[in-house]
Parts: sequence; structure tokens; C-alpha cells
Amino acid sequence: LLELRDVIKAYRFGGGEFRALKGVSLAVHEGEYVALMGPSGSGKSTLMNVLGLLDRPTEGNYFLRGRDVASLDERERAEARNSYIGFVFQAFNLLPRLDVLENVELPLVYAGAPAARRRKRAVELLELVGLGDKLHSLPSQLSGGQKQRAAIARALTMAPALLLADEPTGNLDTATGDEILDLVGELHAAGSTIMVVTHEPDVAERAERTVVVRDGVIASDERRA
Amino acid sequence: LLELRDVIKAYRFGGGEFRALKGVSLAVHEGEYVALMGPSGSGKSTLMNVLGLLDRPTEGNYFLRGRDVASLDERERAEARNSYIGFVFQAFNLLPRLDVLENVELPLVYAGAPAARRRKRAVELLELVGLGDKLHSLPSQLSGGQKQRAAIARALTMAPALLLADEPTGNLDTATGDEILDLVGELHAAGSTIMVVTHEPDVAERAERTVVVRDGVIASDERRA
Ligand SMILES: Nc1ncnc2c1ncn2[C@@H]1O[C@H](COP(=O)(O)OP(=O)(O)OP(=O)(O)O)[C@@H](O)[C@H]1O
Ligand SMILES: Nc1ncnc2c1ncn2[C@@H]1O[C@H](COP(=O)(O)OP(=O)(O)OP(=O)(O)O)[C@@H](O)[C@H]1O
Ligand SMILES: [Mg+2]
Ligand SMILES: [Mg+2]
Repeated sequence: LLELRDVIKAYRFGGGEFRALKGVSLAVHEGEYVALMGPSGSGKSTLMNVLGLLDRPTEGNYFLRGRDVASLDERERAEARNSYIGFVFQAFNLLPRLDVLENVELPLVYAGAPAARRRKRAVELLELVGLGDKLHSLPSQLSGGQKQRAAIARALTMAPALLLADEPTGNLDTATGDEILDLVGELHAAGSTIMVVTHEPDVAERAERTVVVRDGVIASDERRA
Repeated sequence: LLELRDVIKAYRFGGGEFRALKGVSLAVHEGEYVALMGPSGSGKSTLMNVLGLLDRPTEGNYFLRGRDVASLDERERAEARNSYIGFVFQAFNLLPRLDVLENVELPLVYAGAPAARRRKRAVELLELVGLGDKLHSLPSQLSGGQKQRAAIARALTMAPALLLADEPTGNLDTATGDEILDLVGELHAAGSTIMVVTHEPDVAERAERTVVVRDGVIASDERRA
């Protein structure tokens, strides 16, 4: 489904350049469930942003469904992001002036889904993540873990073929986190490809493959026996 | 050191009222190390905000060092917050236009510390949390866990008598998280009172007492044998 070849991501600022990714090569097949781990600051979110078409490699290539993303124009990139990629951000990125329901409906709005169907789907997901009583709350009225769950519900609305989740249970107690991971497991069972950044071994256990990043490179890549 | 008596915290909005704390009573002695756990949305951050003088109870009383905080004026509240309370926010709350070093120096600036001493102390803490190479980065240039560590360093600059940390290791890998908890342990050994909100049993293990919050009330309060 996706392949990174010798990807470098450098940030330029002030007097110099900082390389967050220093030559990453990675291939993920359709339907795989991959956990991405590694120390704080090692490049995991940067890698996820490249995979999710939110950022471009400085050098190297990213092939998504066989096409080099460098050849896609802005409209094609946006279409890919909206139609088959679901992204859960480490900092949630909910829109502050929309209520929870409107935030979660957003991907369906972009997809042109009819209002009644869109609402039904969004409400269904919000109930699955335990936010059925917060539909009309604003993000500022939510706890940290509630914002995280709203971000997860938003990413799941389109049942995306590729789910990229950046530390989706970091602000959740174990029981709530398990419920979320069960939902991710159902999406996986339906055929989706899953990549989850996590610091917790229990969360990584649910994946069939663990990739460890360290200082901008892939340090290990192991499949579960 | 601190005592909550029948504290209620209600948020009013739209058509009604939501009670995040529904009658909480809690006493913490000087030098105690308390872990605060409970499901997402149960009221932990709300409780921490009341303890840290960032929010006021709707009903009930909060006695800090024997004084009812309702009797303190705004200047006295600010002084207490700046002089002996260190707060690590669940969402970090770094100031976006200040670099990491300036962010961490802020409590020392409020305390009127001389510039050279303030810089030395801030740099020392940033090196202890592994951000020695990020002194002049802006928060937007940091990873999630790096922002978290900057927020921790800022809370520790004044070696506060009361440290309130809201999920301080949620975005950190185990090794980095352990280093941070070791620093907290040193502050505790020096006599400070520590309250840490956490979802992780390993983190709670370091405390001598665990308080569990559920749906706005204290469900259990146990001391380690
Ligand atoms: N400004 C507000 N207006 C309305 N409700 C609020 C507001 N702030 C918080 N709440 C509600 O209060 C409850 C408790 O929130 P709090 O942030 O204390 O939870 P928490 O235990 O810290 O959760 P988490 O583990 O997810 O961080 C939640 O249901 C939340 O939606
Ligand atoms: N805009 C930027 N400018 C400069 N450096 C940046 C920028 N964005 C990220 N970095 C740096 O790139 C490195 C990797 O960041 P990234 O967010 O990918 O780490 P991470 O593995 O997700 O960490 P964490 O586990 O703490 O979330 C960090 O050292 C960070 O400071
Ligand atoms: Mg990250
Ligand atoms: Mg909270």
C-alpha cells in the first residue's frame, strides 16, 4: 500500500538545518497492523505526517498505492487525505469553534455525504467512543481524554483504508483505551491498514509488526511470531 | 498542607449545569506523594485546577496552608501560585512566542531572580530533562514529548513545595518517563509535596498513596502498605 524510500525530512531555521528523518525506508502492505515506537523526539510524528500527506519529504520518495506522491498536485493530495486516510493527531487538532458533533462530521462533509446520513454516522461513532453525552460541547469544554476520543471518532467516520494514529491512547485510562483499540481492531478486521504510534508495550501488542525509530532512522522492524 | 472539604465544581452553559466535582473531600499532608487516577472525564484535571488555584470551587472550601483560599485576593493567589506551586498542565501550555529557555525561565522572572542565576537554573533543568540542545527552539518546533518535558522543567525551576503534575509522562517513552519521575522523586526526597495525575499503574507505583476519582467523587483512597 505504501513505501518510503530513503526519505529525509529536514527543517531549516535560523543558522542551520535539523534532520528529523535521516534516510528512512519502509514498506507496508495492505491490511497490515503496524506499531511505531521509539524515544521522544526520534521522528515518529514526522514520519506519520509524511505518510499522511501532511508534509513532504525533503529527499527520497514516498509511493502511495504505487504512485509517487511528489507527482500529485495539491488537489489530488487533499482528495487522498479526505477519501481514504484517517489521521489521529498527537495534539488532537479539533476545530475550536465547532462542537464535537460538527468536528466529527467534517470528513463526511468533505466527502459530500448527505446530512442525515452524516449525522447518523457521526453520532454512532461518538457513542462508540463514549462521548454520546457531549455532542454539542465545544472542545474547550472537554477533558484531555475526551478530546482525544473525539479526534479518534473523526478519523474513523470514513472507515479509512489507511488509519494513521499518533499516540491515540496517551490520555486515556486503560479501560477506555482498550475500548478504543477494540474499535481500531474492528477496522483492521474489515481490511484496513493500521499504523499506530505508541509508547506503551500493551498497545504495541495488538499490532502484528513493530517498527522502532531512533534518532531519525529505523532501528528495528520485527514481525510478531 | 492542603484540604478540600465538600468541594463542588459546576460549569454553567447553554441550558444547564454540569458538575465536574460533586462533593470532594481530601486532605494531603506536607511531604506526601499522591497519585490521582480515574477514568477519562472523571474530574482529575478539574480537581488539580482547584488545588493549583487556577480555578475556584463552586461550593465547599479549600484550605491551603491553613488558609481558606476564598479569603485570598487575586494578588495573594498569584503570589501563592508563583512562589510555591509548580504546575505541569495536561496540554503543556507553553507560550508560543517564547523559546524553550524563556518559557522555562518564566517562574524565575516572576520571582525576581537575577538574570544570570535564572539562566543557569533553567539551563540546568533543561539538560536534566534532555532538552539541552533545544534551548532556542520555539514550542512549535518540538515533538509532543519534548513540549511535555519543557513544561515539566518549567514547573521544577522554583523547586516548588507543592508540585501538581497532570499526566506528566503521557507523551513519553518509558525510559524518558522514568528519568522525569526520578527528578520528581528527588524533589519529593527534598521535602516537597507531590500530586501526579496518571493513567499508568507504573507511575502510580512511585507514590505512597493512590486516590481514585470516578464521576466527580473520590471512589477510593489507599496508602501503600
Ligand atoms: N469548561 C467546561 N464546561 C463544561 N464542562 C466541562 C468544562 N471543563 C471540563 N468539563 C467537563 O468536566 C468533566 C471532567 O473534566 P476533567 O478535565 O477534570 O476530566 P479528567 O479526569 O481530567 O479526564 P482526562 O483523564 O480525560 O484528562 C468532563 O466531563 C468535562 O467534559
Ligand atoms: N518545525 C520544526 N522545526 C525544527 N525541528 C522540528 C520541527 N518539527 C519537529 N522538529 C524536531 O524533529 C524531531 C522529531 O520530532 P517528532 O515530532 O517527529 O518526534 P516524535 O518521535 O514524534 O516524539 P514524541 O514521542 O515526543 O512525540 C524533534 O527533535 C523535533 O524537535
Ligand atoms: Mg510525536
Ligand atoms: Mg485531565
